[in-house]
Amino acid sequence: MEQLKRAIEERGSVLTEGVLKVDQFLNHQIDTSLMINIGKEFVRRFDDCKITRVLTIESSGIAPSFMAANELNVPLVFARKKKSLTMSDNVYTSSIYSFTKQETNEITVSKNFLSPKDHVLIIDDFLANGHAALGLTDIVEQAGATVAGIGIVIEKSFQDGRKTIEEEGYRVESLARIQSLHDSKITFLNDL
Amino acid sequence: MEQLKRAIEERGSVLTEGVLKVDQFLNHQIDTSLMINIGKEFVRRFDDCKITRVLTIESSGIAPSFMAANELNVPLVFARKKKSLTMSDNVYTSSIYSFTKQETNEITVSKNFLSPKDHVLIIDDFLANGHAALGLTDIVEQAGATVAGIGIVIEKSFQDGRKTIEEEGYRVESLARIQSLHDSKITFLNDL
Ligand SMILES: Nc1nc2c(ncn2[C@@H]2O[C@H](COP(=O)(O)OP(=O)(O)O)[C@@H](OP(=O)(O)OP(=O)(O)O)[C@H]2O)c(=O)[nH]1
Ligand SMILES: Nc1nc2c(ncn2[C@@H]2O[C@H](COP(=O)(O)OP(=O)(O)O)[C@@H](OP(=O)(O)OP(=O)(O)O)[C@H]2O)c(=O)[nH]1
Repeated sequence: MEQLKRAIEERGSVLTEGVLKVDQFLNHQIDTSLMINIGKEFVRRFDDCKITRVLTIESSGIAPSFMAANELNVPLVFARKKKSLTMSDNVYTSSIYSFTKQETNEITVSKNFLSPKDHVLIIDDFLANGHAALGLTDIVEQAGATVAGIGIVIEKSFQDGRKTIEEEGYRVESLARIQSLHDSKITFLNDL
Repeated sequence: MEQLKRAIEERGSVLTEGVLKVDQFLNHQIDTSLMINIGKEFVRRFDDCKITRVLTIESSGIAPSFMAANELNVPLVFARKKKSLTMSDNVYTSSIYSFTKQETNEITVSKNFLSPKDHVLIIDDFLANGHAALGLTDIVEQAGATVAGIGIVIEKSFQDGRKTIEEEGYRVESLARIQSLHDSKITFLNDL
Protein backbone atom coordinates (compact mmCIF):
# COMPACT_ATOMS: atom_id res chain seq x y z
CA MET A 1 0.00 0.00 0.00
CA GLU A 2 1.80 3.07 -1.33
CA GLN A 3 0.47 5.68 1.11
CA LEU A 4 1.50 3.45 4.03
CA LYS A 5 4.98 2.77 2.63
CA ARG A 6 5.53 6.50 2.16
CA ALA A 7 4.39 7.14 5.74
CA ILE A 8 6.88 4.53 6.98
CA GLU A 9 9.71 6.05 4.94
CA GLU A 10 8.95 9.67 5.79
CA ARG A 11 7.63 9.37 9.35
CA GLY A 12 9.10 6.08 10.58
CA SER A 13 12.55 5.49 12.03
CA VAL A 14 14.67 2.43 12.72
CA LEU A 15 15.21 2.05 16.46
CA THR A 16 17.35 -1.05 16.44
CA GLU A 17 18.17 -3.85 14.02
CA GLY A 18 14.78 -5.39 14.54
CA VAL A 19 12.47 -2.56 15.56
CA LEU A 20 10.71 0.02 13.42
CA LYS A 21 9.33 3.04 15.28
CA VAL A 22 6.12 4.43 13.84
CA ASP A 23 4.83 6.29 16.90
CA GLN A 24 4.23 9.35 14.73
CA PHE A 25 1.24 7.86 12.89
CA LEU A 26 0.37 4.41 14.30
CA ASN A 27 1.57 3.49 17.81
CA HIS A 28 1.20 6.69 19.90
CA GLN A 29 0.02 9.48 17.62
CA ILE A 30 -2.55 8.29 15.08
CA ASP A 31 -3.03 9.64 11.56
CA THR A 32 -6.75 8.91 11.33
CA SER A 33 -7.07 9.56 7.63
CA LEU A 34 -4.27 7.06 6.92
CA MET A 35 -6.01 4.62 9.29
CA ILE A 36 -9.25 5.03 7.33
CA ASN A 37 -7.44 4.14 4.11
CA ILE A 38 -5.77 1.20 5.85
CA GLY A 39 -9.18 -0.08 6.99
CA LYS A 40 -10.57 0.25 3.47
CA GLU A 41 -7.55 -1.55 2.01
CA PHE A 42 -8.10 -4.50 4.38
CA VAL A 43 -11.72 -4.70 3.20
CA ARG A 44 -10.59 -4.69 -0.44
CA ARG A 45 -8.05 -7.46 0.21
CA PHE A 46 -10.67 -9.67 1.86
CA ASP A 47 -13.65 -8.82 -0.33
CA ASP A 48 -13.89 -12.47 -1.43
CA CYS A 49 -14.53 -13.53 2.20
CA LYS A 50 -17.64 -13.67 4.30
CA ILE A 51 -16.83 -11.65 7.45
CA THR A 52 -19.17 -11.24 10.43
CA ARG A 53 -16.77 -9.77 13.02
CA VAL A 54 -13.40 -8.03 13.16
CA LEU A 55 -11.10 -9.07 16.03
CA THR A 56 -8.04 -7.15 17.15
CA ILE A 57 -6.03 -6.60 20.34
CA GLU A 58 -5.59 -3.49 22.47
CA SER A 59 -4.23 -0.86 22.00
CA SER A 60 -2.51 -0.34 18.63
CA GLY A 61 -4.84 -2.71 16.80
CA ILE A 62 -7.92 -0.57 17.40
CA ALA A 63 -7.33 2.33 15.00
CA PRO A 64 -6.28 0.24 11.94
CA SER A 65 -9.23 -2.14 12.39
CA PHE A 66 -11.85 0.54 13.12
CA MET A 67 -12.70 1.46 9.54
CA ALA A 68 -12.44 -2.12 8.29
CA ALA A 69 -15.23 -3.08 10.70
CA ASN A 70 -17.20 0.00 9.76
CA GLU A 71 -17.00 -0.60 6.01
CA LEU A 72 -17.97 -4.26 6.53
CA ASN A 73 -20.79 -3.10 8.82
CA VAL A 74 -19.79 -5.64 11.49
CA PRO A 75 -18.78 -5.24 15.15
CA LEU A 76 -15.16 -4.73 16.17
CA VAL A 77 -13.93 -6.67 19.21
CA PHE A 78 -10.59 -5.99 20.88
CA ALA A 79 -8.95 -8.67 23.02
CA ARG A 80 -7.86 -7.49 26.46
CA LYS A 81 -4.33 -8.04 27.75
CA LYS A 82 -5.39 -7.67 31.36
CA LYS A 83 -8.70 -7.94 33.20
CA SER A 84 -10.85 -4.84 32.81
CA LEU A 85 -13.28 -3.50 35.39
CA THR A 86 -16.30 -5.05 33.68
CA MET A 87 -14.92 -8.30 32.21
CA SER A 88 -16.79 -11.35 33.52
CA ASP A 89 -15.34 -14.86 33.93
CA ASN A 90 -17.25 -16.04 30.89
CA VAL A 91 -14.24 -15.61 28.63
CA TYR A 92 -11.94 -17.27 26.12
CA THR A 93 -8.26 -16.90 26.99
CA SER A 94 -5.01 -17.65 25.25
CA SER A 95 -1.39 -17.38 26.38
CA ILE A 96 1.14 -15.38 24.45
CA TYR A 97 4.86 -15.67 25.12
CA SER A 98 6.85 -12.44 24.89
CA PHE A 99 10.53 -12.85 23.98
CA THR A 100 11.22 -9.23 24.84
CA LYS A 101 9.74 -9.41 28.31
CA GLN A 102 10.56 -13.10 28.80
CA GLU A 103 7.09 -13.76 30.18
CA THR A 104 3.76 -15.29 29.26
CA ASN A 105 0.67 -13.09 29.18
CA GLU A 106 -2.97 -14.01 28.87
CA ILE A 107 -5.29 -12.35 26.42
CA THR A 108 -9.05 -12.45 26.89
CA VAL A 109 -12.22 -12.19 24.82
CA SER A 110 -15.70 -12.42 26.32
CA LYS A 111 -17.68 -15.41 25.10
CA ASN A 112 -20.57 -13.03 24.43
CA PHE A 113 -18.77 -11.58 21.45
CA LEU A 114 -17.70 -14.66 19.47
CA SER A 115 -20.03 -17.42 18.34
CA PRO A 116 -19.46 -20.56 16.24
CA LYS A 117 -21.29 -18.89 13.34
CA ASP A 118 -18.74 -16.06 13.16
CA HIS A 119 -16.32 -15.59 10.27
CA VAL A 120 -13.62 -13.44 11.81
CA LEU A 121 -11.16 -11.04 10.20
CA ILE A 122 -8.24 -10.66 12.60
CA ILE A 123 -6.31 -7.38 12.31
CA ASP A 124 -3.17 -6.21 14.09
CA ASP A 125 -0.62 -3.44 13.64
CA PHE A 126 2.63 -5.46 13.54
CA LEU A 127 3.49 -9.02 12.52
CA ALA A 128 6.82 -10.05 14.03
CA ASN A 129 7.01 -13.54 15.54
CA GLY A 130 3.28 -14.09 15.10
CA HIS A 131 2.51 -14.93 18.72
CA ALA A 132 -0.21 -12.28 19.13
CA ALA A 133 -1.92 -13.28 15.88
CA LEU A 134 -1.85 -16.95 16.87
CA GLY A 135 -3.27 -16.09 20.29
CA LEU A 136 -6.18 -14.46 18.47
CA THR A 137 -6.66 -17.39 16.06
CA ASP A 138 -6.60 -19.74 19.05
CA ILE A 139 -9.45 -17.76 20.64
CA VAL A 140 -11.46 -17.86 17.40
CA GLU A 141 -10.94 -21.63 17.22
CA GLN A 142 -11.98 -22.07 20.87
CA ALA A 143 -15.20 -20.24 20.03
CA GLY A 144 -15.84 -22.73 17.21
CA ALA A 145 -15.76 -19.81 14.77
CA THR A 146 -13.90 -19.49 11.47
CA VAL A 147 -10.80 -17.38 10.85
CA ALA A 148 -11.51 -15.59 7.56
CA GLY A 149 -7.95 -14.28 7.50
CA ILE A 150 -5.38 -12.10 9.19
CA GLY A 151 -4.79 -8.51 8.15
CA ILE A 152 -1.51 -6.90 9.20
CA VAL A 153 -0.52 -3.28 8.78
CA ILE A 154 3.28 -3.78 8.93
CA GLU A 155 4.92 -7.19 8.49
CA LYS A 156 8.55 -7.67 9.40
CA SER A 157 9.32 -10.28 6.77
CA PHE A 158 12.76 -10.96 8.26
CA GLN A 159 11.04 -12.54 11.25
CA ASP A 160 9.15 -15.81 10.95
CA GLY A 161 5.64 -14.72 12.00
CA ARG A 162 4.13 -14.93 8.54
CA LYS A 163 5.62 -18.37 7.89
CA THR A 164 4.40 -19.63 11.26
CA ILE A 165 0.84 -18.40 10.66
CA GLU A 166 0.69 -19.69 7.09
CA GLU A 167 1.89 -23.09 8.28
CA GLU A 168 -1.22 -23.16 10.48
CA GLY A 169 -3.28 -22.76 7.33
CA TYR A 170 -4.33 -19.13 7.77
CA ARG A 171 -4.31 -16.48 5.08
CA VAL A 172 -2.23 -13.36 5.77
CA GLU A 173 -2.57 -9.99 4.03
CA SER A 174 0.09 -7.42 4.96
CA LEU A 175 -0.17 -3.85 3.75
CA ALA A 176 3.59 -3.24 4.05
CA ARG A 177 6.25 -5.94 4.14
CA ILE A 178 9.68 -5.04 5.46
CA GLN A 179 12.57 -7.11 4.16
CA SER A 180 15.19 -5.47 6.36
CA LEU A 181 15.92 -2.71 8.88
CA HIS A 182 19.67 -3.32 8.60
CA ASP A 183 21.99 -0.31 9.01
CA SER A 184 18.96 1.83 9.92
CA LYS A 185 17.70 1.54 6.37
CA ILE A 186 14.11 0.48 5.65
CA THR A 187 13.90 -1.97 2.72
CA PHE A 188 10.51 -3.21 1.60
CA LEU A 189 10.11 -6.76 0.34
CA ASN A 190 8.90 -5.84 -3.11
CA ASP A 191 11.74 -3.36 -3.63
CA LEU A 192 14.01 -6.30 -4.40
CA MET B 1 -27.14 12.32 22.60
CA GLU B 2 -30.21 10.19 21.89
CA GLN B 3 -28.57 7.36 19.96
CA LEU B 4 -26.06 6.93 22.77
CA LYS B 5 -28.70 6.98 25.51
CA ARG B 6 -30.69 4.34 23.65
CA ALA B 7 -27.56 2.19 23.28
CA ILE B 8 -26.94 2.49 27.03
CA GLU B 9 -30.54 1.54 27.83
CA GLU B 10 -30.78 -1.34 25.36
CA ARG B 11 -27.24 -2.70 25.39
CA GLY B 12 -25.86 -1.54 28.74
CA SER B 13 -26.31 -3.19 32.12
CA VAL B 14 -25.78 -2.13 35.71
CA LEU B 15 -23.02 -4.21 37.29
CA THR B 16 -23.05 -2.72 40.76
CA GLU B 17 -24.34 0.44 42.41
CA GLY B 18 -21.62 2.50 40.79
CA VAL B 19 -20.64 0.65 37.62
CA LEU B 20 -22.32 0.65 34.22
CA LYS B 21 -21.25 -2.14 31.87
CA VAL B 22 -21.20 -1.14 28.20
CA ASP B 23 -18.83 -3.82 26.89
CA GLN B 24 -21.30 -4.57 24.10
CA PHE B 25 -20.63 -1.34 22.22
CA LEU B 26 -17.85 0.68 23.89
CA ASN B 27 -15.43 -1.13 26.21
CA HIS B 28 -14.76 -4.55 24.60
CA GLN B 29 -16.93 -4.83 21.50
CA ILE B 30 -17.13 -1.56 19.56
CA ASP B 31 -20.11 -0.33 17.53
CA THR B 32 -18.09 1.67 15.02
CA SER B 33 -21.03 3.47 13.46
CA LEU B 34 -22.12 4.69 16.91
CA MET B 35 -18.51 5.73 17.56
CA ILE B 36 -18.50 7.74 14.33
CA ASN B 37 -21.61 9.61 15.44
CA ILE B 38 -20.05 10.14 18.89
CA GLY B 39 -16.95 11.63 17.28
CA LYS B 40 -19.08 13.94 15.13
CA GLU B 41 -21.12 15.02 18.14
CA PHE B 42 -17.94 15.99 20.03
CA VAL B 43 -16.91 18.12 17.05
CA ARG B 44 -20.32 19.83 17.01
CA ARG B 45 -20.13 20.57 20.74
CA PHE B 46 -16.69 22.16 20.41
CA ASP B 47 -17.14 23.88 17.06
CA ASP B 48 -16.57 27.26 18.72
CA CYS B 49 -13.03 26.18 19.73
CA LYS B 50 -9.75 26.16 17.93
CA ILE B 51 -8.44 22.58 18.17
CA THR B 52 -5.08 21.38 16.85
CA ARG B 53 -4.83 17.95 18.52
CA VAL B 54 -7.09 15.39 20.15
CA LEU B 55 -5.70 13.64 23.24
CA THR B 56 -7.12 10.49 24.77
CA ILE B 57 -5.89 7.51 26.82
CA GLU B 58 -5.58 3.83 25.87
CA SER B 59 -7.60 1.70 25.30
CA SER B 60 -11.30 2.65 25.48
CA GLY B 61 -10.66 6.29 24.59
CA ILE B 62 -9.35 5.49 21.11
CA ALA B 63 -12.57 4.55 19.29
CA PRO B 64 -14.72 7.48 20.57
CA SER B 65 -11.99 10.02 19.77
CA PHE B 66 -11.03 8.58 16.36
CA MET B 67 -13.71 10.30 14.28
CA ALA B 68 -13.52 13.53 16.25
CA ALA B 69 -9.85 13.83 15.26
CA ASN B 70 -10.67 12.85 11.70
CA GLU B 71 -13.47 15.42 11.27
CA LEU B 72 -11.24 18.12 12.77
CA ASN B 73 -8.41 16.97 10.49
CA VAL B 74 -5.95 16.91 13.40
CA PRO B 75 -3.79 14.13 14.86
CA LEU B 76 -5.05 11.87 17.62
CA VAL B 77 -2.63 11.05 20.45
CA PHE B 78 -3.32 8.38 23.06
CA ALA B 79 -1.55 8.50 26.41
CA ARG B 80 0.13 5.26 27.43
CA LYS B 81 -0.51 3.65 30.80
CA LYS B 82 2.71 1.67 30.67
CA LYS B 83 5.91 1.98 28.71
CA SER B 84 5.62 0.73 25.16
CA LEU B 85 8.43 -0.89 23.12
CA THR B 86 9.20 2.33 21.26
CA MET B 87 8.54 5.06 23.85
CA SER B 88 11.62 7.20 24.50
CA ASP B 89 12.46 9.00 27.77
CA ASN B 90 11.52 12.31 26.20
CA VAL B 91 8.05 12.24 27.73
CA TYR B 92 5.52 14.06 29.86
CA THR B 93 4.14 11.97 32.71
CA SER B 94 1.38 12.36 35.23
CA SER B 95 0.29 10.19 38.16
CA ILE B 96 -3.25 8.94 38.48
CA TYR B 97 -4.55 7.42 41.69
CA SER B 98 -6.93 4.47 41.32
CA PHE B 99 -9.39 3.98 44.18
CA THR B 100 -10.38 0.58 42.83
CA LYS B 101 -6.86 -0.76 42.64
CA GLN B 102 -5.57 1.35 45.54
CA GLU B 103 -2.48 2.28 43.57
CA THR B 104 -0.91 5.13 41.65
CA ASN B 105 -0.15 4.69 37.97
CA GLU B 106 1.82 6.85 35.60
CA ILE B 107 0.50 7.91 32.23
CA THR B 108 2.87 9.05 29.50
CA VAL B 109 2.81 11.21 26.36
CA SER B 110 5.86 11.76 24.18
CA LYS B 111 7.03 15.37 24.07
CA ASN B 112 7.14 15.05 20.28
CA PHE B 113 3.37 15.08 20.09
CA LEU B 114 2.40 18.10 22.22
CA SER B 115 3.73 21.61 21.74
CA PRO B 116 2.94 24.92 23.49
CA LYS B 117 1.03 26.03 20.38
CA ASP B 118 -1.44 23.18 20.66
CA HIS B 119 -5.11 23.61 21.55
CA VAL B 120 -6.09 20.18 22.78
CA LEU B 121 -9.48 18.49 22.90
CA ILE B 122 -9.27 15.76 25.53
CA ILE B 123 -11.67 12.84 25.06
CA ASP B 124 -12.36 9.82 27.25
CA ASP B 125 -15.03 7.15 27.52
CA PHE B 126 -16.07 7.51 31.18
CA LEU B 127 -16.00 10.38 33.66
CA ALA B 128 -16.20 9.05 37.21
CA ASN B 129 -13.85 10.66 39.78
CA GLY B 130 -12.07 12.65 37.07
CA HIS B 131 -8.56 11.45 37.87
CA ALA B 132 -7.79 10.25 34.33
CA ALA B 133 -9.06 13.48 32.77
CA LEU B 134 -7.01 15.58 35.20
CA GLY B 135 -3.93 13.46 34.45
CA LEU B 136 -4.41 14.39 30.79
CA THR B 137 -4.99 18.10 31.52
CA ASP B 138 -1.84 18.04 33.68
CA ILE B 139 0.15 16.72 30.71
CA VAL B 140 -1.29 19.39 28.40
CA GLU B 141 -0.33 22.07 30.96
CA GLN B 142 3.21 20.62 31.31
CA ALA B 143 3.56 20.96 27.55
CA GLY B 144 2.61 24.63 27.80
CA ALA B 145 -0.38 23.89 25.56
CA THR B 146 -4.03 24.90 26.00
CA VAL B 147 -6.88 22.60 27.02
CA ALA B 148 -9.70 23.46 24.61
CA GLY B 149 -12.07 21.27 26.60
CA ILE B 150 -12.87 17.76 27.73
CA GLY B 151 -15.29 15.52 25.85
CA ILE B 152 -16.75 12.58 27.73
CA VAL B 153 -18.90 9.81 26.29
CA ILE B 154 -20.57 8.73 29.56
CA GLU B 155 -20.52 10.86 32.69
CA LYS B 156 -21.54 9.38 36.02
CA SER B 157 -23.04 12.52 37.48
CA PHE B 158 -23.43 10.92 40.92
CA GLN B 159 -19.63 10.96 41.23
CA ASP B 160 -17.70 14.20 41.59
CA GLY B 161 -15.48 14.06 38.50
CA ARG B 162 -17.29 16.78 36.59
CA LYS B 163 -17.34 19.12 39.58
CA THR B 164 -13.62 18.54 40.21
CA ILE B 165 -12.70 19.26 36.59
CA GLU B 166 -14.91 22.33 36.34
CA GLU B 167 -13.38 23.69 39.54
CA GLU B 168 -10.06 23.58 37.72
CA GLY B 169 -11.58 25.87 35.11
CA TYR B 170 -11.98 23.34 32.29
CA ARG B 171 -15.04 22.95 30.10
CA VAL B 172 -16.72 19.53 30.06
CA GLU B 173 -19.11 18.21 27.41
CA SER B 174 -20.68 14.83 28.21
CA LEU B 175 -22.78 13.01 25.64
CA ALA B 176 -24.72 11.04 28.26
CA ARG B 177 -25.04 12.01 31.92
CA ILE B 178 -26.13 9.35 34.39
CA GLN B 179 -27.89 10.56 37.51
CA SER B 180 -28.15 7.16 39.12
CA LEU B 181 -27.55 3.41 38.72
CA HIS B 182 -29.50 2.67 41.92
CA ASP B 183 -31.48 -0.62 42.05
CA SER B 184 -29.95 -1.62 38.70
CA LYS B 185 -31.96 1.11 37.00
CA ILE B 186 -30.27 3.61 34.67
CA THR B 187 -31.54 7.16 35.19
CA PHE B 188 -30.19 9.95 33.00
CA LEU B 189 -29.70 13.42 34.44
CA ASN B 190 -32.09 15.18 32.11
CA ASP B 191 -34.86 12.64 32.76
CA LEU B 192 -35.59 14.44 36.03
N1 LIG C 1 6.75 -0.26 16.90
C1 LIG C 1 7.05 -1.55 16.79
N2 LIG C 1 6.41 -2.46 17.54
C2 LIG C 1 6.75 -3.75 17.37
C3 LIG C 1 7.73 -4.17 16.45
N3 LIG C 1 7.82 -5.54 16.54
C4 LIG C 1 6.93 -5.93 17.46
N4 LIG C 1 6.28 -4.85 17.97
C5 LIG C 1 5.31 -4.76 19.03
O1 LIG C 1 6.04 -4.87 20.23
C6 LIG C 1 5.25 -5.44 21.23
C7 LIG C 1 6.06 -6.57 21.75
O2 LIG C 1 5.35 -7.65 21.95
P1 LIG C 1 5.82 -8.82 22.88
O3 LIG C 1 4.57 -9.51 23.27
O4 LIG C 1 6.70 -8.32 23.98
O5 LIG C 1 6.54 -9.71 21.84
P2 LIG C 1 7.91 -10.38 21.44
O6 LIG C 1 7.70 -11.83 21.55
O7 LIG C 1 8.07 -9.88 20.04
O8 LIG C 1 8.98 -9.88 22.34
C8 LIG C 1 3.90 -5.70 20.57
O9 LIG C 1 3.16 -4.51 20.79
P3 LIG C 1 1.61 -4.41 20.94
O10 LIG C 1 1.08 -5.60 21.66
O11 LIG C 1 1.02 -4.13 19.59
O12 LIG C 1 1.42 -3.17 21.90
P4 LIG C 1 0.43 -1.96 21.80
O13 LIG C 1 1.13 -0.93 20.92
O14 LIG C 1 -0.86 -2.42 21.21
O15 LIG C 1 0.25 -1.46 23.21
C9 LIG C 1 4.25 -5.79 19.08
O16 LIG C 1 3.19 -5.43 18.22
C10 LIG C 1 8.40 -3.18 15.67
O17 LIG C 1 9.30 -3.42 14.86
N5 LIG C 1 8.02 -1.90 15.89
N1 LIG D 1 -17.46 0.26 32.17
C1 LIG D 1 -17.25 1.16 33.14
N2 LIG D 1 -16.00 1.61 33.37
C2 LIG D 1 -15.85 2.54 34.33
C3 LIG D 1 -16.91 3.04 35.12
N3 LIG D 1 -16.40 3.93 35.99
C4 LIG D 1 -15.08 4.00 35.75
N4 LIG D 1 -14.76 3.17 34.76
C5 LIG D 1 -13.45 2.84 34.21
O1 LIG D 1 -12.87 1.96 35.16
C6 LIG D 1 -11.46 2.08 35.11
C7 LIG D 1 -11.09 2.31 36.54
O2 LIG D 1 -10.17 3.23 36.67
P1 LIG D 1 -9.27 3.37 37.94
O3 LIG D 1 -8.06 4.11 37.47
O4 LIG D 1 -9.05 2.05 38.60
O5 LIG D 1 -10.12 4.37 38.75
P2 LIG D 1 -10.90 4.57 40.09
O6 LIG D 1 -10.18 5.65 40.81
O7 LIG D 1 -12.26 4.98 39.58
O8 LIG D 1 -10.94 3.31 40.87
C8 LIG D 1 -11.18 3.13 34.04
O9 LIG D 1 -11.06 2.39 32.84
P3 LIG D 1 -10.17 2.79 31.60
O10 LIG D 1 -8.91 3.45 32.08
O11 LIG D 1 -11.02 3.60 30.66
O12 LIG D 1 -9.78 1.40 30.97
P4 LIG D 1 -9.78 0.92 29.47
O13 LIG D 1 -11.18 0.44 29.18
O14 LIG D 1 -9.38 2.09 28.60
O15 LIG D 1 -8.77 -0.18 29.42
C9 LIG D 1 -12.48 3.95 34.00
O16 LIG D 1 -12.72 4.57 32.77
C10 LIG D 1 -18.21 2.53 34.86
O17 LIG D 1 -19.23 2.85 35.50
N5 LIG D 1 -18.31 1.59 33.87
